[in-house]
Amino acid sequence: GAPQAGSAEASNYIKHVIAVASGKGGVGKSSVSVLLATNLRRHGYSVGVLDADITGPSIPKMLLSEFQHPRTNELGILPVETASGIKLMSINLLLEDPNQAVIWRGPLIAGAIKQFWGDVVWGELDYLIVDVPPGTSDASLTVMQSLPLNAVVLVTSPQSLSGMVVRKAASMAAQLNIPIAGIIENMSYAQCKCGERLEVFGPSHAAELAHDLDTQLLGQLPIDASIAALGDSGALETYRSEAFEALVS
Amino acid sequence: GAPQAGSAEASNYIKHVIAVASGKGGVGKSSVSVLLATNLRRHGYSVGVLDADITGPSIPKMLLSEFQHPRTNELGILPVETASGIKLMSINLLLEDPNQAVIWRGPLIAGAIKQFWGDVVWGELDYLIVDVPPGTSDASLTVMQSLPLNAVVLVTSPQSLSGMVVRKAASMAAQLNIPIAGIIENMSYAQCKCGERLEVFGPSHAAELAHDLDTQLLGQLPIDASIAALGDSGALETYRSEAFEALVS
Ligand SMILES: Nc1ncnc2c1ncn2[C@@H]1O[C@H](COP(=O)(O)OP(=O)(O)O)[C@@H](O)[C@H]1O
Ligand SMILES: Nc1ncnc2c1ncn2[C@@H]1O[C@H](COP(=O)(O)OP(=O)(O)O)[C@@H](O)[C@H]1O
Ligand SMILES: [Zn+2]
Repeated sequence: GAPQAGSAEASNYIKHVIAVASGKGGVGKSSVSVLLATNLRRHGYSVGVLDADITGPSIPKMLLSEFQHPRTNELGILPVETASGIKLMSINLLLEDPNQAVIWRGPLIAGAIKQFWGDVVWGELDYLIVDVPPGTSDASLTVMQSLPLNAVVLVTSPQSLSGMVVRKAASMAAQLNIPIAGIIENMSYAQCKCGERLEVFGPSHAAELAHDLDTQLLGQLPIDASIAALGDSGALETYRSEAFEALVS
Repeated sequence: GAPQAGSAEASNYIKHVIAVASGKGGVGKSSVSVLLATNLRRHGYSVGVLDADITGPSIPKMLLSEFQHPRTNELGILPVETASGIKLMSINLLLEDPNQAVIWRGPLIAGAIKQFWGDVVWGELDYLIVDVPPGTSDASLTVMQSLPLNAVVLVTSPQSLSGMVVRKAASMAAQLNIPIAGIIENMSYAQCKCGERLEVFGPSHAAELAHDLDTQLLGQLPIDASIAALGDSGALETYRSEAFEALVS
């Protein structure tokens, strides 16, 4: 029969719930959420990804080579498993048409997120990575208020606008009493085969930003066409690079 | 006394009105509008820029080192002149607070754009470059319907999403019977000092896109930190680069 609402929660045990947020769209937050989860998984941790970025279906597209409809068991909704064993749940996986745009209203968002928390059979996880909507909109606030978050990771880029708005995201996290685990600067530089690092979006101010926000710079990822290409083909889990391996988890 | 509505129009003579549009925000459309205007101006043409991108005050910020409030004469509103003699008009220059966000509704947009056309003393211009709102929203449609456009230039980037959505913008132009003067691919590559061109966002499909849209590829601009830096300091007119000089006007 239909699973009892919230019954999965009683049998879940999630050690660390980490939100991944940004000051604005387009800095690569969803890509970085996937890479962070992948990095943790490669270190042997049990990892889940909760796609709460209602602005689009990018997480399932980046992690799955083909659409999979989640099944249920007597406890609740079973997350879809990726090739490397990451457990994934996204609204877009529950829809008939995964590309369908969903019109979200505040109370609907909170309800859906709480259902992801209570009704999804996550089991035991070391880390649950939560991709939240970009920026500091009502949607991002609602998502971050609807889950018991242990910390947030902020994704930024060297562009001056990204630097300005990420501080708003940090301020939002502070107001919600969520500690900032660190900053990841994406599209930080381009690596030339000659060994040169090109600061294509200008010099990085990420170290200074981390210092101002009283947190650490977890890592800097290069602008790399294969991140985009692997994301587009649902194989972002297979991404490898020195900068990526160095990403402190 | 107050200028007669539409009186400027009778004494204006604008040879080519060129809209600059994009499939989505963030591809650098406003920056490219400025660079296109600058390039034409350096070739000796008389050039105006009509900032109709109601989503933000980027054009005045990129072209002026300090905010200037337009004056009026007996014919209408006088455009602000940039350092190289480009005539500029933007809603943001008319506001008390240039950083104020304006809430736009359809009829308001059409009215404001028509006023820019009819009440601004452009004088004689070879080219009027019109920066339209990004993407194919109601706002971009309204702006493009409110002006007598001779052609549109489409700005894209190598990212797969940009390629997909720019075709929607091309389709919108076609439906409005506006010829596509050409495509400019921005952030096309990063130029290393060793001579290598890094395809940081993947391989370009711009030539193929231009062919599909039955138009020409006007040029490809590199991802270049000085474009961002000069834009931020209001000195984008001073940008120089080989790729930029080669930009066919
Ligand atoms: N480091 C990178 N190098 C190249 N492309 C990237 C990088 N990070 C993200 N992208 C690409 O940029 C686009 C936006 O990334 P996404 O993760 O969806 O951003 P956000 O979630 O912040 O809106 C996607 O096409 C993605 O593949
Ligand atoms: N070729 C480029 N290289 C580096 N930065 C760029 C380039 N073109 C635009 N930018 C930067 O990217 C950001 C977005 O550009 P903008 O022109 O405002 O885009 P749009 O009008 O499409 O939203 C700005 O900070 C701008 O300075
Ligand atoms: Zn090199």
